Amino acid sequence: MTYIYAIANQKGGVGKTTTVVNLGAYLAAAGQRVLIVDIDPQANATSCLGLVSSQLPRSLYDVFVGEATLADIITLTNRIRLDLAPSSHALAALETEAVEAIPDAFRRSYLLRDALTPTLHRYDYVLIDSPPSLGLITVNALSAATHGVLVPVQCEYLAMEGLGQLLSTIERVRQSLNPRLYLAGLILTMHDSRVKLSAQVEAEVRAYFGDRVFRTVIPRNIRLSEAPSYGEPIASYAPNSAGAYAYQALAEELMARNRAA
Amino acid sequence: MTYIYAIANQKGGVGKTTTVVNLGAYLAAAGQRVLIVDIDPQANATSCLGLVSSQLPRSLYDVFVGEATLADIITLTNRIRLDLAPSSHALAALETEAVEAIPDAFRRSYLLRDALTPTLHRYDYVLIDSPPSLGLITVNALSAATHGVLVPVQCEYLAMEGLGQLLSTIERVRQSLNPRLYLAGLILTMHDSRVKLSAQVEAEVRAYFGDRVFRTVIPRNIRLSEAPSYGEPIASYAPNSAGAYAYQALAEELMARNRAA
Ligand SMILES: Nc1ncnc2c1ncn2[C@@H]1O[C@H](COP(=O)(O)OP(=O)(O)OP(=O)(O)O)[C@@H](O)[C@H]1O
Ligand SMILES: Nc1ncnc2c1ncn2[C@@H]1O[C@H](COP(=O)(O)OP(=O)(O)OP(=O)(O)O)[C@@H](O)[C@H]1O
Ligand SMILES: [Mg+2]
Ligand SMILES: [Mg+2]
Repeated sequence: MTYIYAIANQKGGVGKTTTVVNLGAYLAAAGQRVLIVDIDPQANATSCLGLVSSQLPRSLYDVFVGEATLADIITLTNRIRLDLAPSSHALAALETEAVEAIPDAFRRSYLLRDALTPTLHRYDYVLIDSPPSLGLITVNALSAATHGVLVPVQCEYLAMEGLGQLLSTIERVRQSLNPRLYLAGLILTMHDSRVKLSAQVEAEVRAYFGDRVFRTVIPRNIRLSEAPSYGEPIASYAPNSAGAYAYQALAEELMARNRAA
Repeated sequence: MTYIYAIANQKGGVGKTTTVVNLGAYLAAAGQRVLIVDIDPQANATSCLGLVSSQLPRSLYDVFVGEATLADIITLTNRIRLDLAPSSHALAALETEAVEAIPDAFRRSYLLRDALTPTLHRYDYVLIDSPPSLGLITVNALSAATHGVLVPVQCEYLAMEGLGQLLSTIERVRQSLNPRLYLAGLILTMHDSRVKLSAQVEAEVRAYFGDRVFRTVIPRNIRLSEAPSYGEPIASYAPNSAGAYAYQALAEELMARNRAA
């Protein structure tokens, strides 16, 4: 069984990339075979794993325009069982190019799902990092997810506001493109125990979403924002930090949920 | 003379909305007539100013589809000389709808510029808050700017990475849509003096961009993230906070630059 998750939230800077890279690294450390799919044109997940997107010969863009298969572009990272399908800045043009090149709205929404299918047998988990928007690229991520959407929610007021819009997009994609799509879980991020606002946001999100909110809360931890500049996940850069323990616990919690299901 | 600035950066969560709302409030407090234009479908600038986008009768979406003028939708805020052109979630569909409805790529890039022209005489400053992407909506913001782009740069590693992509988009828009477009300035945000990474990012950005970086640095300050939940800019919510002093100094610095020009 391969678990494919989309990690999405149109609010910017809430910890989508940080969650994909670090949750992925701890799932791999626990013995799972993991593929990280970076479909954000910023290519942040690619650089967080030590690769420079502009120096890679091919990326997901080439797969979407039919000039490569996913297997062609998959790159090894410096962690065992953790592979990457890299992004590139060229993906930014996909939105406009695809609307003109592929008139059928369904086909252009399934580009990622169709690309993933032949390689699924090689992986236990696929984590898709999406950009901060609800356009065609994120719709592709939502259409490809077999086990739902993981939503990082920053413990800030503005990050809560956008959840309604995200839920209605998930519902729209569930009805038209992916009947299996559901909200697999919310992950509270950048929680600062010294700050009242963090506790308020946590209380409100748990009150509204109940046990769809992971018990594990990711604290604000400077090591998490330093790690990308070394091109390593927190599991290698600072394995004894609060940020590392939190993402390790999150990986355990996700695997336990899936064993119980 | 009306100064129209686009506040843009495709990296999410770097302080675009916080800068538009608070810089705008201090420009208004200093006697300038200010219009905030919220073209982000998240409508965060709208809610930071105490308005609920879903309860407003019309928004920029109606202006772009030709069912209202900008003057019809401009809303007063609870601060004198600070008006708002509100956003709505409907704007999220503009990207796909406009490509199908307006085949001419130039016309659909000038929707905002053309909407602004009749009302410019009423304002000294227009600040445009854009979404975290480089698609049609942000291109509209860049095409409408008469005095350039203000780029908030969060003092984090990943936020620096995206600057190259932003600069090439600015150049592309300058050549094809808006010959006046240039990088008016970079604003360092969420600077934390206790954290080495902040000082490193500041040093690198100043070394690369020189005096295009504002001297004023916006510190990480919890009052700035609390203010949106009260629907007020920091100038009303916590006028004696470090965040308030910084945005006041930024407004002074921008006005001084414009007087000297
Ligand atoms: N728990 C944390 N503690 C401290 N810093 C964090 C934490 N999580 C993420 N960061 C930092 O905050 C910034 C935003 O995180 P990240 O880039 O992962 O968010 P994102 O949602 O992927 O952003 P975008 O919307 O641009 O894709 C980054 O600089 C990252 O290093
Ligand atoms: N200097 C600061 N100190 C502390 N918190 C801040 C500061 N500036 C912004 N914030 C908070 O950080 C979060 C991101 O800021 P903001 O929403 O303004 O960024 P943005 O670039 O507009 O995001 P998006 O890419 O989603 O549009 C918000 O919750 C905001 O309240
Ligand atoms: Mg990201
Ligand atoms: Mg914003």
